[in-house]
Amino acid sequence: ARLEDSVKKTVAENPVVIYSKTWCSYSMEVKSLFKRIGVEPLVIELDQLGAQGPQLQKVLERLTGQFTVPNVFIGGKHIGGCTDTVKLYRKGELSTLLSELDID
Amino acid sequence: ARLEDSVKKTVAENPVVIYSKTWCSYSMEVKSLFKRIGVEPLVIELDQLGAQGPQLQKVLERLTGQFTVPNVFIGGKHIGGCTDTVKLYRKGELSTLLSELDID
Ligand SMILES: N[C@@H](CCC(=O)N[C@@H](CS)C(=O)NCC(=O)O)C(=O)O
Ligand SMILES: N[C@@H](CCC(=O)N[C@@H](CS)C(=O)NCC(=O)O)C(=O)O
Ligand code: FES
Repeated sequence: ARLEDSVKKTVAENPVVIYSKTWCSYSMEVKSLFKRIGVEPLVIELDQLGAQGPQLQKVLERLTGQFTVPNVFIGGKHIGGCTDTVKLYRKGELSTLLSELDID
Repeated sequence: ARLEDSVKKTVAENPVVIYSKTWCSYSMEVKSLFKRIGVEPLVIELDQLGAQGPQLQKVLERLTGQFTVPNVFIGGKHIGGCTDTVKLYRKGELSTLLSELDID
């Protein structure tokens, strides 16, 4: 519950949040996508948190139904993974979501 | 040296070999690419080999200069990772390599 609250707080207080793993190419792709469009996400590297990493990953699954990384939130809303985010980008919907947040 | 010899033997005796990790999307992509073109690779899942997984990964780095997965061999030749393999496929060169092996 503590960890769950901390996730809710994190995604509420940060416009773009990516739960990631440093050595994962899908995580790299989504991080560099946001960089390309000039947005700086808050990145949480689950493989760098010791025992808390796997715990966080389970909490995220409980909160979003998604166990995999990358796990992307925009404006507190769960977006999905790499494929989902790239799809939104290609449809032009990513910039719409971001513009609603006053960060681009 | 024993592990190195076993890798050399494996890639010499099997037309297509993929060193992979089960939960890695890039590994999944390259496995399904070969499946789509009707080729059945020998897949070695490094995350399912206990302590030998990381050892094999280091041996592969010594042999190929590549530490990352997926690590793809065709006809005993080191091809590269997911991006390299997809590139070859798009250039039409993958089927050329495979046809030289009498397996497509
Ligand atoms: N279609 C999803 C695939 C997500 C996925 O399979 N992620 C893998 C890593 S690439 C994963 O989280 N595997 C389990 C793990 O690393 O704990 C996406 O685009 O994000
Ligand atoms: N461009 C390379 C990327 C390879 C890569 O970064 N692989 C990651 C997993 S997606 C890796 O091996 N990370 C270190 C590890 O898993 O031990 C490819 O297309 O294969
Ligand atoms: S771990 Fe390979 S793409 Fe995520």
